[in-house]
Amino acid sequence: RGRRIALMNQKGGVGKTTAAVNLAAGIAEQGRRTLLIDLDPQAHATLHLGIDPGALERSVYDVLLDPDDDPRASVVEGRPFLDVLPAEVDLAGAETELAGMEGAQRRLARALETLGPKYEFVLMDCPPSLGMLTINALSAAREVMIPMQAHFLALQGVGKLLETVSLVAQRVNPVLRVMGVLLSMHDENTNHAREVVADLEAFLESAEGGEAPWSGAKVYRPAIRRNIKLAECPSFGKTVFEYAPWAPGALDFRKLAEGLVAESDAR
Amino acid sequence: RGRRIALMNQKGGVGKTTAAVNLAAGIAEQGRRTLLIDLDPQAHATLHLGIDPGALERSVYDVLLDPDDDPRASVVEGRPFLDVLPAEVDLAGAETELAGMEGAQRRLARALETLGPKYEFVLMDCPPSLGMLTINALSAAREVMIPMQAHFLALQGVGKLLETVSLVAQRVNPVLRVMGVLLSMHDENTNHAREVVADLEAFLESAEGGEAPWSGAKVYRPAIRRNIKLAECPSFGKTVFEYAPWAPGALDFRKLAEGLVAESDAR
Ligand SMILES: Nc1ncnc2c1ncn2[C@@H]1O[C@H](COP(=O)(O)OP(=O)(O)OP(=O)(O)O)[C@@H](O)[C@H]1O
Ligand SMILES: Nc1ncnc2c1ncn2[C@@H]1O[C@H](COP(=O)(O)OP(=O)(O)OP(=O)(O)O)[C@@H](O)[C@H]1O
Ligand SMILES: [Mg+2]
Ligand SMILES: [Mg+2]
Repeated sequence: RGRRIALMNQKGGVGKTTAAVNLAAGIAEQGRRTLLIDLDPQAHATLHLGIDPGALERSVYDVLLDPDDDPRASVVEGRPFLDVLPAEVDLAGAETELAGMEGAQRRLARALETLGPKYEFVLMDCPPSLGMLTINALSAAREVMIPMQAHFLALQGVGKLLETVSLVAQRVNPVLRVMGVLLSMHDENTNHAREVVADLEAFLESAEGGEAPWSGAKVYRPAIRRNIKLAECPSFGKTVFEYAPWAPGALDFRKLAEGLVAESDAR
Repeated sequence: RGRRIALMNQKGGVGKTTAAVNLAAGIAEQGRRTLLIDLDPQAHATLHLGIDPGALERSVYDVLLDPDDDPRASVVEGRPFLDVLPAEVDLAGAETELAGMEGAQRRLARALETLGPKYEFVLMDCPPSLGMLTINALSAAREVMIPMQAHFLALQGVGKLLETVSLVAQRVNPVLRVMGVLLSMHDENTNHAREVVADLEAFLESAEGGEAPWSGAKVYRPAIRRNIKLAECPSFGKTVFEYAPWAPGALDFRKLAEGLVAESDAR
């Protein structure tokens, strides 16, 4: 059964898109069929892969707003083994347009019933909010990965994030689990980062064996180190593996992607 | 006449709060009466200064929702010469509660008629959105400073940001100017940062002498270099000047703050 992973954090600029794109690419490089869904009206994941949102005929917007259409018509080929359900600017309207519509929270889940079976991995890049687009991702996903920086202020938002995951798990999607935290833009040699990670791991450990959807969650390794190559490659429409295959950012994401595939194979 | 500066960028995690707090502190250290207004329901600026949002009797929420109350009752002393109009979690409701209310966009502007005259500088820390709280800041401000990272993806949001400033300037606040961009978390030794800054400066230069509210805007120097001390000090409720007065982050913010005061004195 395929894995469906929402990369989610309502805080902005924490590395969701960078992780969604490079993890999806890293998994596809191992020959595993992957679908990357861009749920952000900013369309950064779409841009990152060199796809022009303005030139698209169809996008994830159509999938969400026209549930009777075939969602496969909106999918484009991104890379070998990597398909993309792209975003474009109309998606900004979706938050309001979906409100009050029939089955609004489960539009993406419904589309994945048709789309999903073809892929071993489905990764969803969420916008920095807890609105209808993120709720659609959480209702369609089986797992949640939380990209975040190991900074004090970053810890402040985690409670609200987990509360939202809980609500969706209780009301809409009982299989939803938080698989863990992805440390992004990591300054590994600082005490501050170490202390924040220790705080996180202590919190997750205290949830083990309990009822919460994050019991069993862990801090994923390796952390993704800060590496300018990761900030440069989107401007060329390239993944880090294409742009700088031996840079620390590429090494970290390749290792993480291999870990995710190995995790799947072990199940 | 006092300066009223909105630190604004709808993108998250770009250094708005870090700049608002440390610039306000740097200006206050020069003996200039400063008011820092926290407009973010996350209350990060409030926390950053060691003020407990949960223990507050009154906050900026009351100023916005009860326009007939005296706004001075909600101000607390933060540091010598630095007063704070703090945020707390109820502010999350303000976006919705204000919608449709009488004079909703100008609640903060109206409060500053009473509050403002006492201060030489008023700095407003905006949330990462273009909603009612940010609109209140833009309607009350005279100048806009845009903290951002010199990254390709960061450039993508600037157009929308300037469009919003334009709309507020045309409809609500004709004196509003964009004074410039504050480069935050700056990796000064990378080509990528240099190229993005060159792009920004070229864009701003092309607007010079024109009609837009950002004609005359510049890229402020110095850039604020990436410095872990800036991420650490909020966890102690301290400004960078209190926590690590000789760190690069402190040096950069002190220089910037001195530049802002000199700019004022020259007017
Ligand atoms: N490890 C890293 N090293 C250096 N730069 C990075 C790294 N990860 C991300 N970046 C850069 O930091 C910025 C923010 O990252 P990204 O866009 O992935 O975050 P996000 O959480 O998706 O943001 P948003 O909330 O706006 O969707 C981007 O300019 C990106 O290129
Ligand atoms: N120059 C810097 N060097 C290192 N860390 C920094 C720097 N500036 C900010 N940070 C850290 O980066 C994170 C984001 O910064 P900050 O909270 O100031 O951004 P913001 O734009 O106010 O975010 P939000 O949109 O959530 O309000 C924080 O953890 C902060 O401590
Ligand atoms: Mg993103
Ligand atoms: Mg902030």
